[in-house]
Amino acid sequence: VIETRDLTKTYTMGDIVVKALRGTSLKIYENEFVAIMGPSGSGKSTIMNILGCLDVATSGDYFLDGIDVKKNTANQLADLRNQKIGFVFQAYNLLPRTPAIENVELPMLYNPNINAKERRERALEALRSVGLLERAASMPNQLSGGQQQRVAIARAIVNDPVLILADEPTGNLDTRTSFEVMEIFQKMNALGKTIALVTHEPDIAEFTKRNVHFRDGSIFKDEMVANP
Amino acid sequence: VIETRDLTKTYTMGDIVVKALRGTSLKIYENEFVAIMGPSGSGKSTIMNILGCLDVATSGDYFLDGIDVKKNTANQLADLRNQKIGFVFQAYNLLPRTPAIENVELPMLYNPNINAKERRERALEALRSVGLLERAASMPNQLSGGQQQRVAIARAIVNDPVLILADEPTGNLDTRTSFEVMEIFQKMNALGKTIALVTHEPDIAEFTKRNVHFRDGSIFKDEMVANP
Ligand SMILES: Nc1ncnc2c1ncn2[C@@H]1O[C@H](COP(=O)(O)OP(=O)(O)OP(=O)(O)O)[C@@H](O)[C@H]1O
Ligand SMILES: Nc1ncnc2c1ncn2[C@@H]1O[C@H](COP(=O)(O)OP(=O)(O)OP(=O)(O)O)[C@@H](O)[C@H]1O
Ligand SMILES: [Mg+2]
Ligand SMILES: [Mg+2]
Repeated sequence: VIETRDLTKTYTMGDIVVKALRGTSLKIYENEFVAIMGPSGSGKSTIMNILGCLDVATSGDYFLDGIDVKKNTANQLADLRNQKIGFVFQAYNLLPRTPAIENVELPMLYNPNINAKERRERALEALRSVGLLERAASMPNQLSGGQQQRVAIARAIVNDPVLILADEPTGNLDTRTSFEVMEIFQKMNALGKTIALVTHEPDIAEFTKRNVHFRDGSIFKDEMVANP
Repeated sequence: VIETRDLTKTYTMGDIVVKALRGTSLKIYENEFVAIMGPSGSGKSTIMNILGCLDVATSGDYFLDGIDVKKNTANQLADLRNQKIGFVFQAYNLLPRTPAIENVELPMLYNPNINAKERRERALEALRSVGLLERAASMPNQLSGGQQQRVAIARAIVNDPVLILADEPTGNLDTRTSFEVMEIFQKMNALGKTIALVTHEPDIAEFTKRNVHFRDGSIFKDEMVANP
């Protein structure tokens, strides 16, 4: 479902050059459940943004379901993203002046097959699954850090996407809430979804089936999990 | 150094009432090293913001070094904060259009005893201690999540405050970088500083000397750490 070949991403700021990705070749097959790990600054968010069609590589190829992503227009990529991908951002990126329920409904606005009533029902169900049904009317700045993170998770799953990309989805959650979120992801994986999530916590990586370790812009270890 | 009596914090949004704190009495003595833990939404950031004089309680008392905080004007509280407290925010709150080095220098601008040259040296040293010296000129949006978090940590320690309040300072850091940050806090505690930090990770709480557990707006357990 995901195939990258020699992806590089380089940032140049004056005379500082940062090689965020140094030639990353990664294959993720349908229905896999992958944890992406590695030190701070090792390229995890960078590759997630490229996989989610939110950013473009400096060089190399990215094929999503066989489609060569760089051959697509910005509009085609936006459609691809909306139809196929649910994304949880490391900084959540909720719309600040919009209540939780509307933030969660957002991905469904592009879907001509869902009417307003069903949109509302699905958004409420997604909020219920992350334990925030009673806060549906709250603004992001009225929610705790972990509550905002859970709204972002609800938003990523509500459109029933085939691919979920989650960047540190439990970074601000206590152990029990993290485990509840990982159970949601495990259920979705059992239903056939492909999931790649970034985590720096080995306990969370244990819930997945494969761990890919980054170091300084490259993949240095790629191993199956013994007992997910 | 910190004494709260029956602090409450209540938010009312239409007909939803959220009791973020339900009568919290907490004492933190000089040179203590406390971890504040608890589920998402249990009141940890709320009490940290009140302790940091960034927010006021709905009722109850807060004495900082014997000073009754609610008897102070906003300006007096701002001075108190700048002189005594270093604060790491859960969402970092860096100035977006300001390079890392200037973000770190910010708390020292209020200090008449430090000139521009010393300010720059201390900011560079703080960035070096969190492994980000070479990124001093970068803007926050050019830094990874964990790098932004480390800039926020550097900013909190640079003014050599007597009290450090850190809200999830390792939430976006890998294990090794988290341990480096906890070693910085341990060194500062050994030099006499008082430190209270929020964490949801038991491994991180192990570095401290006392764990205070919140649940639903109240302290439900308060225990010393066996072997910090
Ligand atoms: N400005 C606000 N308006 C309304 N409710 C608020 C506001 N700020 C916080 N709350 C609510 O108060 C409760 C406690 O919030 P707080 O941020 O202290 O939790 P927390 O323990 O830090 O959680 P987390 O671990 O998720 O960061 C939550 O239910 C939250 O939604
Ligand atoms: N817009 C940008 N401009 C310049 N450098 C950038 C930019 N975005 C990312 N970088 C740099 O690229 C490198 C990789 O960043 P990335 O965000 O992928 O790291 P990460 O593995 O997600 O880290 P973390 O665990 O801290 O979130 C870092 O050194 C970062 O500073
Ligand atoms: Mg990242
Ligand atoms: Mg919080």
